[in-house]
Amino acid sequence: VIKVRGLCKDYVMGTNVVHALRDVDLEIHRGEFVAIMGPSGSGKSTFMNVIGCLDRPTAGQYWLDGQEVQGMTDNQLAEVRNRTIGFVFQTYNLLPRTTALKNVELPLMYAGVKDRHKRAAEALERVGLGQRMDHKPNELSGGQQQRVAIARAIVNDPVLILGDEPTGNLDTRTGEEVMALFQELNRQCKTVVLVTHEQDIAEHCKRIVRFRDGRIQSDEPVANP
Amino acid sequence: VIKVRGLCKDYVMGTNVVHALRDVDLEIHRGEFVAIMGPSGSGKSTFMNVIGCLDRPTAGQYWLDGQEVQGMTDNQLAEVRNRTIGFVFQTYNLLPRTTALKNVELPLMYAGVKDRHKRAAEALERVGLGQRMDHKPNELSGGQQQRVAIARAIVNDPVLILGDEPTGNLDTRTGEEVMALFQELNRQCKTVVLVTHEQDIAEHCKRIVRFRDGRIQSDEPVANP
Ligand SMILES: Nc1ncnc2c1ncn2[C@@H]1O[C@H](COP(=O)(O)OP(=O)(O)OP(=O)(O)O)[C@@H](O)[C@H]1O
Ligand SMILES: Nc1ncnc2c1ncn2[C@@H]1O[C@H](COP(=O)(O)OP(=O)(O)OP(=O)(O)O)[C@@H](O)[C@H]1O
Ligand SMILES: [Mg+2]
Ligand SMILES: [Mg+2]
Repeated sequence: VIKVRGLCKDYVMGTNVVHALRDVDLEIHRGEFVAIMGPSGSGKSTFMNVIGCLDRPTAGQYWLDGQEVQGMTDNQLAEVRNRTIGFVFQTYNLLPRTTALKNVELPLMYAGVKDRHKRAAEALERVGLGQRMDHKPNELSGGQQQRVAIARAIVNDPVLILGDEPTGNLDTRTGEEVMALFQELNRQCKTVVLVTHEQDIAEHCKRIVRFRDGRIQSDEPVANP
Repeated sequence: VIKVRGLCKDYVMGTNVVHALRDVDLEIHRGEFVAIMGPSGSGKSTFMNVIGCLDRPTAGQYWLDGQEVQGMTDNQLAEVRNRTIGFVFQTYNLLPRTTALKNVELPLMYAGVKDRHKRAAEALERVGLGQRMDHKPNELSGGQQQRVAIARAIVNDPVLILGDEPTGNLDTRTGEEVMALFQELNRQCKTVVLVTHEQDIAEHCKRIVRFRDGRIQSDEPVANP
């Protein structure tokens, strides 16, 4: 469902160029459960933003579900993204003056789905926030905000779920509950790709891809997920 | 240096009250190195905001360095805070349209320190960001933003360092480097209090205080930090 060839991403800042991604080749098939690891600044979020159709590469090719993404207009990209991808941002990106429930309803509004309220409430229940639906982000703890972002990413039942450090602010037990949720979605044949820096979180996945300085350093199956 | 008795913090939302802290008693002596752990939503950040003089409790007493905080005006509180405390926020709280260097200089401007530029550059070098000083937060990775927040917290050489999940977005090796920095500061007799959800990060500290539902559930020394 994801195929990239020769992917490059440069950030040009004045006379300085940061090569965030250098010639990345990767294939992820439908139903896989992949962890992306690597040092801080190695290009993980940049890679997730490209495969999540939130940013365009400087060079290289990307096929999402067999369709080449380069040729799409921004509107087509947004439409594909809303329909097929659920994205959990490293910094949550919740609307600050909006309740948790309304934040989770947002993807359903774009998709024109009818029973938004009920489906958003169910998604929040699934991440353990049934008691916090009417809180705004600044009335929630860091880990609770993170879980609202996860609920928003799964509410539209996307075929591809991308999570950038989705357990970064969760204690071990809540992190386990969230990983159980991702494992359940993967059993339903959703493709799940998570960035994490925690080895025991990565070992809930089936494959670990390690980045270093903008390149893929290794790509190994997990022995016993 | 930190003493709290009967500390309570309630959030009132319409007809609903969230008891974020319930009757917390705790003492932390100068030069201690304490980890605060506990489930998501258990009151860790609320506690850190109170002892960091960023928020006032609903009830109870707090002595910072022997001085009772209740009696202080907002201005006195801000002055004590800028002079004695370095705070690493769970969500970094960097100024978005300002470079990393200028963000780190900020506490030095409040304190009226002269050679701000040099000291801010040194603090950024210490967290491994010497090459990223002129990047703005949106031009930095999640873990790099987190490290700018750490540099800003230590640049004014505070006697008390409070970090709320300071390694939440850092890979293992960068996380180790940051913990080595905190251990070094603690060897220089700074008091360090860190919230973390990672057991191996907590074991770099000398004492683990666990929160649950707004109360302290346990308070144990670490066997071999
Ligand atoms: N401004 C607020 N208004 C209402 N409720 C709040 C507010 N801030 C926090 N809370 C609630 O108080 C409780 C404690 O929050 P706190 O941020 O201290 O938790 P935490 O232990 O830091 O959690 P995490 O590990 O997820 O960061 C949470 O249940 C949260 O929903
Ligand atoms: N908008 C930008 N402008 C300039 N440089 C950027 C920008 N965004 C990212 N970078 C740089 O590109 C590199 C890769 O960033 P990226 O966010 O992908 O790293 P990461 O692996 O997600 O790191 P972390 O684990 O810390 O989140 C970093 O060195 C960063 O400084
Ligand atoms: Mg990142
Ligand atoms: Mg918190």
